[in-house]
Amino acid sequence: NVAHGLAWSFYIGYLKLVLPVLQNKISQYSSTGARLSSSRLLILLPLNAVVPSKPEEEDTNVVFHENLPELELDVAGVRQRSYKNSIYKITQDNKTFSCVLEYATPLRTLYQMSQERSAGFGERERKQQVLLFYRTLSQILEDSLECRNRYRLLLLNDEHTGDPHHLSREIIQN
Amino acid sequence: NVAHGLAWSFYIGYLKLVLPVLQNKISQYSSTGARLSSSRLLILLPLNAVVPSKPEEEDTNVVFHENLPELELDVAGVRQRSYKNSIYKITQDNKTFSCVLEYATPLRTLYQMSQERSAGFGERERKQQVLLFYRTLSQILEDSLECRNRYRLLLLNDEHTGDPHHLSREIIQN
Ligand SMILES: Nc1nc(=O)c2ncn([C@@H]3O[C@@H]4COP(=O)(O)O[C@H]5[C@@H](O)[C@H](n6cnc7c(N)ncnc76)O[C@@H]5COP(=O)(O)O[C@@H]3[C@@H]4O)c2[nH]1
Repeated sequence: NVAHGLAWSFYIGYLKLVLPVLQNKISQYSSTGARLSSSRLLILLPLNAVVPSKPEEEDTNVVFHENLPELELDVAGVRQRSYKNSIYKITQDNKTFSCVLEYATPLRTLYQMSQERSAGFGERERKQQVLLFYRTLSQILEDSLECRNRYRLLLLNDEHTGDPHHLSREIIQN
Repeated sequence: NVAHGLAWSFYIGYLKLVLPVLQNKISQYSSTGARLSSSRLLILLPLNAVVPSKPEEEDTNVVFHENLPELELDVAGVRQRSYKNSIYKITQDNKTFSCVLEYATPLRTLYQMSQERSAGFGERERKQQVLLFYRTLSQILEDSLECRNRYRLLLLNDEHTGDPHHLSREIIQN
């Protein structure tokens, strides 16, 4: 049950650290005059676990704008380990929506594990593991006082091949 | 089998990215005149999964020196995500040993999961999970061409209470 552990790891090692201070980072950023459409961290969860390094690769209507001020913490011997989040502008027809977004990094691990024979699970289990990751993470975050209302999980169906603007549509419509 | 997934995550999301370029980072650093006793990343694995934020908290003979130049990559929508490693000077009697070291961060997740009832495992399984993490990670790294000879795993016994310099001794003697 790899996905169960990865969901807990994502919470304990990342979301629990970053979400409580996200609003502060956004206020520091907004003081430069820019405004976000949402102050929640939008976490993208592609069902097929295919995680691009940049969302522009998925949909040209999702464009990097700039990074928030970074968070630096001493963690496990690494001094001033840096945690960064990126702001994107999403356009659809005439609307523009700006927010902090990223893919759920542990899905990258699920994908690569399914490609390594020695890791013990294959492509067939991968979708099940993504769903288990999503359900476990949802439950953890709902019960977390520090994280409540500071995030949005967006599960992305992979049955939309041919629609080059599926991602931006999903982000804006939901 | 949480530890199995965490070992793969540590490899896929971190060691596979950082270890192949570590020698470059060390050469950039050494050009400032300083020399390291070892160019391998020393990864500390405490059996009890207790991971301090700074090794000085464990042993005052392990002292932070400075960070290596950081590695920046676009990962899963986070632009220029930063990967840093810290150089420590370890002293024992008259010897000084300097190297890049850190604790295996996923052990922090194992520890905190064992404290959360809803995570599904307790203190008794924790030591077993640390050993499974160590065995799985050793196997993955031995089979990895990109990582071979660029790391050293140091399993730390927790039965040394009373010896304030157990950590430095373990690092230098091994
Ligand atoms: N988007 C994003 N930005 C981050 O800064 C970040 N930091 C962690 N994570 C994800 O949260 C979870 C918990 O992190 P942890 O540090 O315990 O494990 C990490 C950690 O042990 C190690 N690692 C990754 N990045 C670093 C780093 N910069 N320094 C040291 N260790 C690192 O490799 C594991 C897997 O990393 P990712 O596969 O990137 O995903 C992690 C993981 O799913 C992040 N996710």
